[in-house]
Parts: sequence; structure tokens; C-alpha cells
Amino acid sequence: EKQIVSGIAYSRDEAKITLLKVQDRPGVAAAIFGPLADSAINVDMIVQNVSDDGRTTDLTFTVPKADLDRAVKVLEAKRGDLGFQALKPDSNVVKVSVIGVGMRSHVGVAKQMFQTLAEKSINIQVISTSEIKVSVLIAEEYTELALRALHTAYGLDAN
Amino acid sequence: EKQIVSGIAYSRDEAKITLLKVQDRPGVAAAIFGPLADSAINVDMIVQNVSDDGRTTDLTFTVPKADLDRAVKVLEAKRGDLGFQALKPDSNVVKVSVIGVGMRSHVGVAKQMFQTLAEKSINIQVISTSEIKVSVLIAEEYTELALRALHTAYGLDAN
Ligand SMILES: C[C@@H](O)[C@H](N)C(=O)O
Ligand SMILES: C[C@@H](O)[C@H](N)C(=O)O
Repeated sequence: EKQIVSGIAYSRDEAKITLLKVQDRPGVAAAIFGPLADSAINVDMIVQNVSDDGRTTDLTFTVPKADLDRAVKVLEAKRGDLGFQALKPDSNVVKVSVIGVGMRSHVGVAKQMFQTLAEKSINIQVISTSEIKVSVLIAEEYTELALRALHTAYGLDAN
Repeated sequence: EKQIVSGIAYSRDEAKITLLKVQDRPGVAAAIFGPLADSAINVDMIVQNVSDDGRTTDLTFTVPKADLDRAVKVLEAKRGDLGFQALKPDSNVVKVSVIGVGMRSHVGVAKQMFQTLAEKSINIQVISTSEIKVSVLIAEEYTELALRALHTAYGLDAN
């Protein structure tokens, strides 16, 4: 199908938190996001992949940079209950999204986006998709480089 | 803020593929989705979390069930180039999404969704979010149980 990329969006006001090795059993995600919700912490991305070992998995989510310290405190206080192995905060990321109109499948947009970032040697840390977007987290230092390269790749450079 | 959940969506026509321990360096995501795009395989969700060890990470994506065998073949053919440790296909999943209107933050919807699934002892395998949705992959056998519980939890049971 014809894939129309209508724009590139980005947010520099995101910080990520990764909880390493949470228990992969019912109730754990609820025990993480319950306290975050009760503390009125804004969460944008939530990314969890399957468990490798059938027992644990990692969970990453993003918050506004101003909420990072508070979110870390809330989760550290729950560490005993939750039993995660480590908590890694990182405010050094930017979220970059390619927005597609009429994307019945993400595969073409994903291929182009990932190839463009690869050509600039930009490592992709986190990937997430929605109906209209393919989003990645990359190191914040690459923001302008990534945006320029993606605009060119999708022919969005017009003035 | 007032979070309005406008509906629950689901798709039974999704199969997931997890590539375990892909190299976490620029070019790897491109090398995975390039061949998939060239084989015209439809990809819906793509979920990748950060690397635990700084060297490898896992990547999960979903395809229509009818595309699963073909997607597996494409990637197995690239195994030498890509160097992943294992490929795990799984057609036994359903994607369930809570759709929120005016969700400035996903945290309230996520808390409710995850608590509801936990109460039914439904394990959450994969989590991904977008502007208007919080989506999970769970085992397909829980489809009706999850949908009923979520409709009740969000007060969408009206007849
Ligand atoms: C890790 C977490 O998502 C867990 N599987 C749960 O269902 O809550
Ligand atoms: C794992 C994969 O996303 C890799 N980090 C890349 O940039 O391509």
C-alpha cells in the first residue's frame, strides 16, 4: 500500500525508567502503576517485552523529566514488595516518532526509519508502535541529527 | 484529569515473534525489518526494551496469523547475518487495548487495566502504549474473560 508519512514528531521532555527483572506473574504491572497513578505521575510510554526465562522481564516507561525523581522515589519505596533487581533512570533520551497516514502495516515505515537511524550510527534503545506512529527512544545528543535525517529520508524537507 | 475510557478493542488475528538476544547496536533493527518489508509482511506491534547488559536485547513484533510462517522463514534465513540467539513464534495471543479519550497521561488507565487483569490472574506478556491506547498481549484463552472484566471495570457494560 502507499504509505504516506505525514510528519516526524519528537519530545525532549521524556525521561525513561527501566525496572530490571520484575516478576513476570499477574499483579506485578498493577503493583508498579498503582503507586505511580496514586502519586499523580504522568506516564507516556510503557514498554514491556516477553520474559526470556519465564520468570522475570524488564519494564520501561517514560515520564516528564520533572517527574523523574519523584517516580524513582515512589518505586524505590516499593522495591521490597515488587522485588525488581535494579531501577535505571535515564533523562538523556529523546522520543522520536514517525507519523504515518493510512498505515495498515508498520513494516515499510519501520524499515525506512530504522535504516535512516542506522546510517547515522544512532542506536535505537526502545521501540514502540501505535496505529499511526512508530516511536523510538534514542540518546538525546542525536536529536537534531535524527530529525534532519528522517525529514530527508521521507522527503519532508520542503521549504 | 478526568480520564474517559471510550472502549475496549481487541484483535485475535495477531501472532507474536520474539527474537531473543539481538545485537544492540545501530543497524540491527533495520536488518530485521528490511527483509520483512521486502517480503510484504504486515507488522502491527513492534516492542523493544532497553538492553540489560549493554550488548543484546530482545525484540518482539506481531503479524497477522496467516503471515506467521512466512515471517519466521524470512528471519530464520537471516539468522547468520543477524546473530539472534533464538526465535520464538507464538500464535496463542490476543491483543487487548483500552482506548482513552483525552489521556494526557496513561497512568490512570494503565493502573486500572493492569489491576483488572491481575484480579483475574491473567498474566501480561507484552505492554505497549500510544496516544489513545494502552495495549497488552495476553494468552488467547483469556480473551472473553479479559474483555468482560475490562468492560465492567470501566463501566462499559451498559445495554
Ligand atoms: C511483568 C508484568 O506485566 C506481569 N506479567 C503482570 O501481569 O503484571
Ligand atoms: C536492537 C536494535 O534496535 C538496535 N539497537 C538498532 O539500533 O538497530
